[in-house]
Amino acid sequence: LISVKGITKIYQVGVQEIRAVAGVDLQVQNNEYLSIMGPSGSGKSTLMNILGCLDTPTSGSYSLNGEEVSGLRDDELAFIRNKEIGFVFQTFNLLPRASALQNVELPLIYGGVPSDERRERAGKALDSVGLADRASHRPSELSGGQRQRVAIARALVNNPSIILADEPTGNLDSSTGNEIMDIFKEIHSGGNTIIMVTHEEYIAEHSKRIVRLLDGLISSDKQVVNN
Amino acid sequence: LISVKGITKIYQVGVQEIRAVAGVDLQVQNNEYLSIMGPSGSGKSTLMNILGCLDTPTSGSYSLNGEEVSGLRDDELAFIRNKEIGFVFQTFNLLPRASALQNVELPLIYGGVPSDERRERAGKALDSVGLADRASHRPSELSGGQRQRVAIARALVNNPSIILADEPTGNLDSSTGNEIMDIFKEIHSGGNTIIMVTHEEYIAEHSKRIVRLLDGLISSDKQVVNN
Ligand SMILES: Nc1ncnc2c1ncn2[C@@H]1O[C@H](COP(=O)(O)OP(=O)(O)OP(=O)(O)O)[C@@H](O)[C@H]1O
Ligand SMILES: Nc1ncnc2c1ncn2[C@@H]1O[C@H](COP(=O)(O)OP(=O)(O)OP(=O)(O)O)[C@@H](O)[C@H]1O
Ligand SMILES: [Mg+2]
Ligand SMILES: [Mg+2]
Repeated sequence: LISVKGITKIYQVGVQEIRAVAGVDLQVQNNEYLSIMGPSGSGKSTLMNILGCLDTPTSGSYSLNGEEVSGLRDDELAFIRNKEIGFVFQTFNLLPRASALQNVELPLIYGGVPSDERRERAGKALDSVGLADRASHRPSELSGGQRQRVAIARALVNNPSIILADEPTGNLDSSTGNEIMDIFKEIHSGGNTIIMVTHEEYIAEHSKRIVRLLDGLISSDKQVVNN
Repeated sequence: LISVKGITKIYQVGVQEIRAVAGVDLQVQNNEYLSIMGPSGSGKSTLMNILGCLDTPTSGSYSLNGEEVSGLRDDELAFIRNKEIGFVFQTFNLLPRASALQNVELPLIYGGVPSDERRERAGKALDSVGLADRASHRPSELSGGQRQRVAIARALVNNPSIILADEPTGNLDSSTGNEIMDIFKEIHSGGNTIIMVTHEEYIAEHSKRIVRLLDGLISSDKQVVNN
C-alpha cells in the first residue's frame, strides 16, 4: 500500500518558484493498476519520482507498506527501491557503454544474484520484449523504441512488487505498445502493482484507474469502466 | 525537391548485419507535408538522418534541389544542413549546460546572426511553443515534454526550408501535440517542406501524405484524403 498525504515538490530556479507537485493525496492498494495522465509540465514525472523513492518531497508524508519513508536514510531508500520497485524512466537512463543484456542485468547485480542466473533472467526479460537477438548491442546501436524496450526489460527483471513506468510506450508503434501492455497485464495478474504515466488514452485504458493531474494537483481520479 | 534512389543503410555489429534501410526510393516535392510511420526498428530514424544529411547511405543516390549530395564534403554537408534543414531529434539532443534560450539560439550562432537579433528570434520561437517563461532554465529543470518543445523551437528558429521532425509529439499530451501541429501547419502554409516521423495516427493525419516503412522498405505511400 502506497499512501501519500499533502505531498508538495517546489523547485527554486533563480527567483522563480515552481510548484511541480502542489498538494497531492493519493492511495494505491497492493495489486492495483493505475495510470497518471495530464498535460506536459503538470507534475507527473515529479510525482512518480517521489513515489519511487528517487526524490523526496518538499513537504508531506509518504507511507509505503505501513512504513513512513520520508525519514529513511539514502541507503535504506536505495534498498527499498532496488527490492520493491522497478522503474521505466521517461528518458530510459540506459548505460551507454553497456550492452542491452548488461543494462537489463543491473538490478540483479545490485541484488547479489549469481552471474549465471543473472544472465539467464536478463536474457528472458529481453526475449519478453522482443529483443533477444539484440542482447549484445549498445543503446547507440538500437532504435528509440528498442531502447525503450530495454528499459522496460530492466524494470521487470527482478519481478519487483511495484512497477513505475513513465511513458513506457511513447516511442513505440501501437502494435508494439499493445505487446508491452500485454506484458504489464500478465505482471498485474501475478499480483504486482503498476503505476504508469502515459499521454495515450488507449494505453491508459489498459489500466483500471486513471488519475489526472493538472498544475501539480489531482483533478480527477476514476475507475476505468470498460476494463 | 528531395529525390533518393536505391538508398540502403547497413550496420555491421560484430558478425551481425542489420539492414536498417534496405532499398528506398522516395521523392518529396518542395512544400510537401508528409509523415513517415512504421513499427519500432523499421528504419524511420535512419532514413531521416540520411535525408537530413546527418548520415550517409551505404549505397544509393541522394539529390537535393538537383544537387547530388552523396559526393559532398562534410563542411559542404554541414553548410546545407544549417541553411536548409531544421531537425527535431527523437532524443532531443539539447545541450545540458545551456539554457532553453541558448539551445534555441544555436542555429543562429552557426548562421552568424548578431547577438541582439539572435536573442529576439530565439525568444519568439520559445514563445511560439509556450515556453517564454522558462527561457533561462536548463534541460534538467524542464519536463520531458518541455524539453521536446525546446527542441522544436530550435528546429524552427532560422526558418529552414525543410523541417525534419522525428517523433515531435511523443512526449506531449494531445492538446499540446495539436498546438505543435498548428505551428507546423503555419510553417507549411508559408512554403516550407515538412517530413515528420510519428507513431500517432492522429498526428500523421495532420500531414498530406503518409509513407509507411516496414523492415527498411516502403510498404505504402498514400495521400491523406481527409485533409
Ligand atoms: N548505429 C547503429 N548501429 C547498429 N544498428 C543500428 C544503428 N542505428 C540503428 N540501428 C538499427 O537499425 C534498425 C532501424 O533503426 P531506426 O532507428 O531507423 O528505427 P526506427 O524506425 O526509427 O525505430 P523506432 O520507432 O524504435 O524509433 C534497428 O534495428 C536498429 O536497431
Ligand atoms: N529539476 C527541476 N528543476 C526545476 N523545475 C523542474 C525540475 N523538474 C521538473 N521541473 C518543473 O516542474 C514541473 C513539472 O515537471 P514534470 O517533469 O513533473 O512534468 P510532467 O507532467 O512529467 O511533464 P511531461 O508530460 O512534459 O513529461 C514542470 O514545470 C517542470 O519544468
Ligand atoms: Mg514527464
Ligand atoms: Mg526512431
